[in-house]
Amino acid sequence: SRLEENVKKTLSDNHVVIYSKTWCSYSSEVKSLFKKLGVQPHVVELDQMGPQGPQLQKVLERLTGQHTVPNVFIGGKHIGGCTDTVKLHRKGELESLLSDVSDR
Amino acid sequence: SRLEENVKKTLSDNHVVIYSKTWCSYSSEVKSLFKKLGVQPHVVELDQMGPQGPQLQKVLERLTGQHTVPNVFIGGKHIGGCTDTVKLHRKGELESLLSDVSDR
Ligand SMILES: N[C@@H](CCC(=O)N[C@@H](CS)C(=O)NCC(=O)O)C(=O)O
Ligand SMILES: N[C@@H](CCC(=O)N[C@@H](CS)C(=O)NCC(=O)O)C(=O)O
Ligand code: FES
Repeated sequence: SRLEENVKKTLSDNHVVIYSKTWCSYSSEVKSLFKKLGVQPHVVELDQMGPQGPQLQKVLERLTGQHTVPNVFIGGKHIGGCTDTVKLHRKGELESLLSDVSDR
Repeated sequence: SRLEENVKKTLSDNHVVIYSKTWCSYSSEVKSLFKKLGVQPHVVELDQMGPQGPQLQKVLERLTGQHTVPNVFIGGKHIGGCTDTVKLHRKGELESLLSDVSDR
């Protein structure tokens, strides 16, 4: 589908992608974690896209098995949600994943 | 207003009240914290009340200054949101507040 192609293009064009909702504290947590690490993630706010939002959320579920937000990708690879991302950070693995995909 | 009277009655009838949303992880965190402490909170899921949900959220904002969920009350007293409640718990103050209002 065209929406699925959109997602794949977004994931290949951007090192860090976060599918988020503006009102969601878990989404905010993950966005500020990346900022703290000096990374500028590409954020897609699903609640600000009208009817496309829920459709996108469905596409993401098809692609990743995850229907919740935040939905985090690094270098096109599905990382998970807020808890998963924070866990990786505590293990020190997040920063290595980030250095793998960018030139920093 | 009648909705405001409803809230006041709910707060006086129940030791612990949580205004919540079913999809919200911060709300889930606070609900399970109380369960872990052996407390059965009175939970009001604002997203399951049709148009009354947003109206209730407005009443709560008038009463507490807080427009977000979760919105937590102990013994009728406004505690705050998830972060505030977790903070109180870490300081050991949550359990004393709880023992003040109940017979446990
Ligand atoms: N453990 C997951 C929880 C994800 C979750 O439950 N997200 C909620 C919002 S906090 C959600 O997507 N609810 C359904 C929705 O908003 O469509 C994480 O850390 O990201
Ligand atoms: N620091 C606050 C954050 C509260 C917050 O931002 N809540 C979000 C959901 S996680 C909210 O109410 N957003 C607006 C809404 O859902 O109406 C807390 O710990 O409770
Ligand atoms: S909506 Fe509350 S934490 Fe996501």
